[in-house]
Amino acid sequence: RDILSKNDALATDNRRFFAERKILVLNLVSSPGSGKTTLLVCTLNALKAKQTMAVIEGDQQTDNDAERIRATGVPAVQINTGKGCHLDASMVGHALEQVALPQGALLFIENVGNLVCPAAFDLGEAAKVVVLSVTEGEDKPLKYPDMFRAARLMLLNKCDLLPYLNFDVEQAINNARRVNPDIEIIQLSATSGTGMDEWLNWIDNAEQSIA
Amino acid sequence: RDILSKNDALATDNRRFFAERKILVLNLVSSPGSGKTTLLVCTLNALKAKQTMAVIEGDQQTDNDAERIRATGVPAVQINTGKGCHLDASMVGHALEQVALPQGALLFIENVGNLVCPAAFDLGEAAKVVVLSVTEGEDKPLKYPDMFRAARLMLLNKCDLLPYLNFDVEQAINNARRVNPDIEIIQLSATSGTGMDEWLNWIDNAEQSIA
Ligand SMILES: Nc1nc2c(ncn2[C@@H]2O[C@H](COP(=O)(O)OP(=O)(O)OP(=O)(O)O)[C@@H](O)[C@H]2O)c(=O)[nH]1
Ligand SMILES: Nc1nc2c(ncn2[C@@H]2O[C@H](COP(=O)(O)OP(=O)(O)OP(=O)(O)O)[C@@H](O)[C@H]2O)c(=O)[nH]1
Ligand SMILES: [Mg+2]
Ligand SMILES: [Mg+2]
Ligand SMILES: [Zn+2]
Ligand SMILES: [Zn+2]
Repeated sequence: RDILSKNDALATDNRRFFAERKILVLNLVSSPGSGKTTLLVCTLNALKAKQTMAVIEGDQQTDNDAERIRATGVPAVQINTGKGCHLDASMVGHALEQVALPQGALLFIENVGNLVCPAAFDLGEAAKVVVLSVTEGEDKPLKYPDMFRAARLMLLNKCDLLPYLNFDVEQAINNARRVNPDIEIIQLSATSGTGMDEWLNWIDNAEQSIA
Repeated sequence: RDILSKNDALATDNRRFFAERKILVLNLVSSPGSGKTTLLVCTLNALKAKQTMAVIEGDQQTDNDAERIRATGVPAVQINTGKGCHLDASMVGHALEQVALPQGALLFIENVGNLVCPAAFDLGEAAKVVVLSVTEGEDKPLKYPDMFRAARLMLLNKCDLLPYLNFDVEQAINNARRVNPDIEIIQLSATSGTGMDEWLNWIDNAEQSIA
């Protein structure tokens, strides 16, 4: 498809821009409401004393998520996609003009809540991080395989709710490994803080690998 | 866009097919994991003694949801969309060839889990029913407004989890009404059964209106 090859060319430009400046870029993807923004706010508050960061937000409408990010003191650019259901490399390229990213910064991109189309659009990121909420069911990796195959890391979020759910963590992990044997998995809760250390450690390792 | 006008023409054909046979068709839409299939299974079990029904299932991959439907004894046709993120009128038209729908039957279409693109594709249904899970946050109607504007009814699902969440029901309802002042709203739980009577009653009224 012509759209994807055009997008890939722009993603390559973005990736070169990031590599020259040793900027780690993570593309957060999930269903709507899995907890991407809640997790980002928690992550930014934990890292902001020692790391320069910025966030690019993608949503059909509203500035809500960017406002939540800005409340932490970290700059955020909001992209509204209108009828569009995913961010693409061109949108991200334009957003880069609106944010100062010094050498060695950390950039998070929160994609539109959608487990389908964002899997196909490279933005120039180092890795896709898929957030799966335990409230969504164990079968999502099997039913939406492209996204779990495209992700390097799966964050199993909202684990604080496990006592109230009929959710089989092992089965969800097995399903993710079935579609992507290499996927890394961290269980956490963006509200209770469980597993946040492991996630922050993973980010740190990812930063070391591009330093 | 050419795609949508072609789709609308086929949707009109589907709608004529349904109207001639007085078949009520409901198109269930939501984020992945909001509880569409769980709700459908519960609904089919409640109605199957007195109503002829069928289900058309839409998913990127797997036959999982159709199998869950078939376990109730109600026939289901599974459409796998591959890279596609929504059902369209052509897919539904072909699926109709695989299912016997007598006069006065009730047909549910469970769309692909996605709050964006399915809003734009008319399948020939009488109404879109959007399922919003209380685990997804109150802001979804504002952030994904096209879907809530396109829906006649919003089912606020998983209300059994409210005691464990920080979810403001009034705010979610206000947000839905802000983007669609005419939307009807039913609070329910597909697992505990709360609100199911109201939902079954709503279906009954919808059937009467086309009888
Ligand atoms: N119990 C619990 N709730 C959570 C957790 N993380 C997020 N939430 C709640 O889940 C809802 C959605 O969270 P968001 O952070 O807005 O989700 P999102 O993925 O950014 O949503 P979109 O940007 O619309 O796709 C909110 O009500 C949050 O309070 C968690 O770890 N545990
Ligand atoms: N607590 C609670 N859990 C529910 C309820 N309805 C569904 N679930 C759970 O939510 C998860 C997803 O349910 P599904 O019915 O598969 O959701 P779906 O909308 O059909 O998912 P997709 O077809 O993949 O989009 C499962 O773990 C269900 O058990 C409910 O009312 N309350
Ligand atoms: Mg968000
Ligand atoms: Mg389902
Ligand atoms: Zn899409
Ligand atoms: Zn789409």
